[in-house]
Amino acid sequence: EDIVISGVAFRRSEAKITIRNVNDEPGVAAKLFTALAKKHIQVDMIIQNETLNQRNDIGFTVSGADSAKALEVCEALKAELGGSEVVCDRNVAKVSAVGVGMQTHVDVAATMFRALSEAGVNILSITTSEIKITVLIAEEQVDRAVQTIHDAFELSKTA
Amino acid sequence: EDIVISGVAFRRSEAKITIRNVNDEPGVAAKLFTALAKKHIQVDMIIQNETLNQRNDIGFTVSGADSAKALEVCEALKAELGGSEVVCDRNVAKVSAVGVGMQTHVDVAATMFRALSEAGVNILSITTSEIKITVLIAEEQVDRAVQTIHDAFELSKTA
Ligand SMILES: C[C@@H](O)[C@H](N)C(=O)O
Ligand SMILES: C[C@@H](O)[C@H](N)C(=O)O
Repeated sequence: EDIVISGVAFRRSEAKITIRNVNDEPGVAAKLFTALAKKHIQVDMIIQNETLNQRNDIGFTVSGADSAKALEVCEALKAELGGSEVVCDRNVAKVSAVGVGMQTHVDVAATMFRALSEAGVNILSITTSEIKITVLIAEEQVDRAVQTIHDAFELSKTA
Repeated sequence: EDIVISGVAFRRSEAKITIRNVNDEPGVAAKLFTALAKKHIQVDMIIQNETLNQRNDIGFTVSGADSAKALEVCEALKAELGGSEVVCDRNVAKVSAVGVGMQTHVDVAATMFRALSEAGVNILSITTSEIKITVLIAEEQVDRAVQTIHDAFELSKTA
């Protein structure tokens, strides 16, 4: 199945917030997102990876404008969720390679990650969907990242 | 914007593989996915969350059939990537709430996570896209999870 990358999307100035080492048991994620929803905090990405000793980190991104409110919610809930600390990176950008036929992610991922590496861009977080591979990177590297991914997939220069 | 959940999608028998504590520097993700691509291992989800002391965990899912080959690649690369261990959970299932208007994820997330919690389903991993919220859970809980999410979003019973 040919991979057709149709474009590179990005969003500047997001904030990534992570509560580290929450209890890995039913109800923890529900409590956190119910509290964020009550405060009408618009969450963009939600990321949870791998458990260790029945604990896990839950991360999410919000607009820069919502980051202070979201941090308050997390700090207030930290103890109840068993979390050890709340970390916030206010200067992240989201960059995605978008295409059809992504079922064969692995080639697209390898190409995209190699392009970022050659441009000296460190990948902070990764998520995927059927049509996208999305990375979080430092905001100041977003122009370089978009350009290098464009080049790697030989996308035309038209905006 | 009204949230319209149009359905619940799932995929049984995936395997989740994670390399823990790899060096958090450009090139690491590129090396891993280039090696997986060379062996034609079809990767589904890719998840990386939050760095700690310049190290990070990279996780991904493959079909049950590809898990042994993928594990070999990871074990062979572990030292070069600075990883401390490779973990594999062979009995995971992927469950997604799919809908439009997901820009307001937080309400959908809260509803979905509450439903899973009430059904006693532990969330192993989480990723999102503009139209989906996806969780990994233990394979034996997939029927219960799909049913409880259906009910929570009042989706009709038609299959
Ligand atoms: C960590 C958190 O996701 C937990 N496993 C839950 O189900 O809520
Ligand atoms: C951990 C890994 O993603 C690393 N940050 C990289 O850019 O490759």
